[in-house]
Amino acid sequence: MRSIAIINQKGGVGKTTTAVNLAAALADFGQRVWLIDLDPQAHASLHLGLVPDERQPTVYNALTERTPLGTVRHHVSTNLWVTPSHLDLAAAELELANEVGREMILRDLIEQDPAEFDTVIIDCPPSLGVLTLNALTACREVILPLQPHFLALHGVSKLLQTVEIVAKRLNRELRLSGVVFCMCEGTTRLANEVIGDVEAFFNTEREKGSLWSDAAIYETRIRKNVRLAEAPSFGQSIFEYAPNSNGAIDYLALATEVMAGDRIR
Amino acid sequence: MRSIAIINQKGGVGKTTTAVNLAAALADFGQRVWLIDLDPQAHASLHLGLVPDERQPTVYNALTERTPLGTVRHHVSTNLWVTPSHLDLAAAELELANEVGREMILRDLIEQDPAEFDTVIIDCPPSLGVLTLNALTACREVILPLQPHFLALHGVSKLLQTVEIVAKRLNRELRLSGVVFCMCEGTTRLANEVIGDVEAFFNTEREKGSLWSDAAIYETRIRKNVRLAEAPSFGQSIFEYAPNSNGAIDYLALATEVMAGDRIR
Ligand SMILES: Nc1ncnc2c1ncn2[C@@H]1O[C@H](COP(=O)(O)OP(=O)(O)OP(=O)(O)O)[C@@H](O)[C@H]1O
Ligand SMILES: Nc1ncnc2c1ncn2[C@@H]1O[C@H](COP(=O)(O)OP(=O)(O)OP(=O)(O)O)[C@@H](O)[C@H]1O
Ligand SMILES: [Mg+2]
Ligand SMILES: [Mg+2]
Repeated sequence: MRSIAIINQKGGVGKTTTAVNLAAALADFGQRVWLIDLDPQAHASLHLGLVPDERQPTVYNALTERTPLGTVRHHVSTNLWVTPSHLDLAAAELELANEVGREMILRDLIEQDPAEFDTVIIDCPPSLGVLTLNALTACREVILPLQPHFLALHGVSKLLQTVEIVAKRLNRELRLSGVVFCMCEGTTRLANEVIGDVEAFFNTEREKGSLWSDAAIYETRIRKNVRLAEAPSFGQSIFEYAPNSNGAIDYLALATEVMAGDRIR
Repeated sequence: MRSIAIINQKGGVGKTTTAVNLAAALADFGQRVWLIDLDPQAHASLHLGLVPDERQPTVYNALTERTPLGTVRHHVSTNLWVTPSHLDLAAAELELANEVGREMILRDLIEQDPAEFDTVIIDCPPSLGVLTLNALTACREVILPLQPHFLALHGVSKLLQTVEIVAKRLNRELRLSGVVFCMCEGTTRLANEVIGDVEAFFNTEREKGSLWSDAAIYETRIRKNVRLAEAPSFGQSIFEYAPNSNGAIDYLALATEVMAGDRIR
């Protein structure tokens, strides 16, 4: 089973949009896909029509009360299952603060779950706290959505440091699979500069033989497309809402690259 | 002294861009303005050219070691002072978890600071944790940047609930001054729907005489403008970087509304 964490502590760069539409595209290709929403905002859940409800158990109950993940998983469409989040999850940072091995809870819950999936994808909140650490410890791969803006670039080195620490201390199998540029608007000078900086960074890292030496910058650029911002209000993936849009074309292309494990280098 | 917290737990909606450019516009109008960066990403600091440096004390030291704010304040341009942040601030959530009255630390530090300012503006991280609670307890006003997207709208009621709890329990003077729509791209159907929903929400709240009854939706819409995304890479506000751009025009208009305390309703 492939397991992919979608992370970036910078807010609003396209994490949820990527997690949901990549999961939906892989499901359309026939893979059995499980999407876990680890963001207290519960936007991935909402995006696929699951409205958080206090009475129903969510990933919050799994993390804090060890509710088996099988009881908090909903079949939303062919080949696609979702474990929803809830606002209460925001309290998990403090509730789990003193728990021994608090970063390993999700990993153990996934291991104990008997269901078979081809791919697990985890959407993370805009922070590097205990929830994101649980995703990084539970997964083998990381995909990093990046908006080609200066402020978005600034936090990447801190993000990679965190991935590196997790890989050394908590999860030796963790690898950065790739960086995907999201919300790309034409070819502004700014976007080209940022993309150039990121490419240069990975090229020097590659020579050092570091953890990122086989990381890719996906060739697919996700273009800005208002359909991607509209789809969540209908509780649908881009493929159900606007299958002929640029958004659908781009996320299909990304899914093809991710499936091939293709590297641009 | 006016004190304004810029908050929204949804990531990437324009909090930092609004905090920095509103502060710069008020400073250009002749007000003595103090911008406090309460986000561990330190993007407001970076936006004005202050590169976080381990050796220099920052707001992290103020919150966790009670370093007087006067020693962590830098004069960056005429009428504008900045208290920078640092990545270490991300640990504050856990470090302050068991501190009695942890939400009041910043309020007390500001009260003890003898310097005179016309306006204090606080940029917050994309969460409703202890850092944002400190800003809400220290300020009398809240400005809520909102991207006219479905996912961005979804969290507003939770945000208002948090403001309401702080106003009841920790800070009776706290009021929502207004909502400003940011990153507006023309007049898409989605944007009009979201703006319509927000206006309807505040109109019904107004009739109930709630905390939001004198909250405004600022008439100024901040248009999407690539100059706003470029300015941070030069360490400048939009007024220094591109004074004739739409970004500068829009943030000047917003500052005029904020100064007049003008209400649209
Ligand atoms: N390529 C795109 N074109 C247009 N809109 C997009 C695109 N990608 C994402 N969006 C919209 O931009 C906003 C931010 O995207 P999204 O919520 O996926 O980011 P995020 O990184 O998950 O945010 P957060 O940090 O709050 O979790 C959303 O309203 C989304 O619908
Ligand atoms: N009106 C605008 N036009 C174009 N780009 C913008 C605009 N406002 C903000 N940006 C850019 O969009 C990105 C998100 O904005 P910003 O960082 O201000 O949001 P934020 O809410 O502070 O994010 P975070 O949740 O990470 O703190 C930044 O790269 C910024 O430069
Ligand atoms: Mg998200
Ligand atoms: Mg910010």
